[in-house]
Amino acid sequence: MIQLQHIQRDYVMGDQILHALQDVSLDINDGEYISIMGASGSGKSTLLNVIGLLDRPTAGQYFIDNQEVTSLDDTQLANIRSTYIGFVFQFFHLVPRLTAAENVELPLMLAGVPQAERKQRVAEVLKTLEISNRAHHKPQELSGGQRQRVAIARATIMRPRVILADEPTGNLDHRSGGEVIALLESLQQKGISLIVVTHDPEIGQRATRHITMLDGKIIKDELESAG
Amino acid sequence: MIQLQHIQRDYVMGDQILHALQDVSLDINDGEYISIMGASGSGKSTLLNVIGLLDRPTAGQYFIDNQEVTSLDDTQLANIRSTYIGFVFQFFHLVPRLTAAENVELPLMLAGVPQAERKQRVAEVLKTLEISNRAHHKPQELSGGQRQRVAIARATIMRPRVILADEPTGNLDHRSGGEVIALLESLQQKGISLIVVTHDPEIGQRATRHITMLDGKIIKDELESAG
Ligand SMILES: Nc1ncnc2c1ncn2[C@@H]1O[C@H](COP(=O)(O)OP(=O)(O)OP(=O)(O)O)[C@@H](O)[C@H]1O
Ligand SMILES: Nc1ncnc2c1ncn2[C@@H]1O[C@H](COP(=O)(O)OP(=O)(O)OP(=O)(O)O)[C@@H](O)[C@H]1O
Ligand SMILES: [Mg+2]
Ligand SMILES: [Mg+2]
Repeated sequence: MIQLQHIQRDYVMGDQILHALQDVSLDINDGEYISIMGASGSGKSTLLNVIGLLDRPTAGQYFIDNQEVTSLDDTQLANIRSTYIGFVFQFFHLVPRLTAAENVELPLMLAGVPQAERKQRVAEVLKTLEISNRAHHKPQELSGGQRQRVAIARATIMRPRVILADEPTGNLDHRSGGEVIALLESLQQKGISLIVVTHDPEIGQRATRHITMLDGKIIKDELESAG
Repeated sequence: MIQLQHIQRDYVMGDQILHALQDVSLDINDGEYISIMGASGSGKSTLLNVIGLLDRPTAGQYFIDNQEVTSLDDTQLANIRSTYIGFVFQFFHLVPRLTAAENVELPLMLAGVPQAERKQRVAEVLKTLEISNRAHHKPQELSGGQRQRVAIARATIMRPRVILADEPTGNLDHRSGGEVIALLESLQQKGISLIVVTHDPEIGQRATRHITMLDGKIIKDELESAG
C-alpha cells in the first residue's frame, strides 16, 4: 500500500521556481493497474521518480505500508527500492560496459540469486521479449527498441512489489509494444502493482485506473467503470 | 537528388556477422516526403545514419547530386552534412553543458550567422515548439519530450536540404507530436526533403511515399495513390 500526501516537488533555478509537482495526493493499493497520461512536461516522470524513491519531494509525506519514507537516508531508500520497486526508465539507463544479458542479470546478482537460476531467468525473459539473439551485445550495439526491452527485462526480473514503467513502448513498433504490455500485465495479474506512464491512449486505456496530469497536478483520477 | 545503390551495412561481432542493411537501393528526389516504418531492429536507424552520412556502408554506392560520397574522407562528409542534412536523433544527442537555446543556436554559430539573426531564429523555433520557457535549462533539467523538441529545433533551424527524423514524436503527447509534424511538414512544403522514421502509423501515413523495412531489407516502397 503506497500513500502520497500533499507531495510537492520544486526545482529552483536562480530566482525562478518551477513547481514540477503541486499538492499531489495518491493512494495505490496492492495489485492496482494505473496509467498516467498528460502533456509533455506535466510532471509524469517526476511523479514516477518520487514514487520510485529516486527523488525526494520538497514537501509532503510518502508512506509505504504505513512507514513514512521521506525521512529515510539514501542507504535505507536503496534497500527498499531493491526489493520493492522495479523501474523502467524513460531513457533506460543501461550499464554501457555490460551486455544485454549482464544488464538484466545485475539485480539478481545483487540479490545473491545462485548462478544457475540467474542464467535460466535471464534467458527466459529475453526470450519473452524476443531479444535472445542480442543477449551478448552492449547497449550501443542495440537498436532503440532493443535497449528499451533490455530495460524492461531488468526491471521485471526481480518480481518487485511495484513496477513503474515510464513510457515503456515509446521506441517500439506496435507488435513489440504489445508483447511488452502483455508481459507487464501478466506480472500485474500475479499481484504486482503496475503504474504505466504513456503517451499512447491505446495503452493508457488498458489500465483499470486512469490518472491525467497537467502542470504538476493530478487533474483526473478515475476508476474505469466495470464491463 | 539522393541515390543509394545496393547498400550493405554489416556489423561483425567475433565470428558472427549481422546484416543490418542488405542490398538497399533507394532514390530520393528533392522535396519528397517519405515515411519509414518497420519492426524494432529492422534497420531503420541504420538506414537513416547511412543517408545522413553518419555511417559508412560496408558495400554499395551513395550519390548526392551525382557525387559519390562513400569514398570521401570524414572532413568532406562533415562539410556536406553541415549544409545539406538536418538530423533528429532517436536519442537526441544534445550537448549536456549547453542550455536548450545554446544547443539550438549551435549550428547557426558554426555557420557564422550574425548574433542578432541567431537570437531571433532561435526564439522563433522555440516558440513554435512551445519550449520558450525552458530555453535556459540544460538537457538534464528537461523532460523527455522537451529534450526531443530541442533536438528537432536544432535539426531544422539551418533550413537543410534534407531533414532526417528518427522517431521524432516517440516521447511526445498527441498534441505536441502534432505540432512537431506540422513544423516538419511546413518545411517540406518549402522544398526540403523529409524522411521520418516512425512507429506511429498515424504519422507514417501522412507521408506521400511509404517504405517498410524488415530484417535489414526494404520490403515495401510505395507512393500513396493520389486523392
Ligand atoms: N554498433 C552495432 N553493433 C552491432 N549491431 C548493431 C549495432 N548497431 C545496431 N546494431 C543492430 O543492427 C540492427 C538494426 O538496428 P537499428 O538501430 O537500425 O534498428 P531500428 O529499426 O532503428 O530499431 P528500433 O525501431 O528499435 O529503433 C539491430 O538488430 C541492432 O541490434
Ligand atoms: N532537474 C530539473 N531541473 C529543473 N527543471 C526540471 C528538472 N527535471 C525536470 N524539470 C522540469 O519539470 C517539469 C516536469 O518534468 P517531467 O520530466 O516530470 O515531465 P513529463 O511529464 O515526464 O514530460 P515528458 O512527457 O516530456 O516526458 C518539466 O517542465 C521539466 O522541464
Ligand atoms: Mg517523462
Ligand atoms: Mg531505431
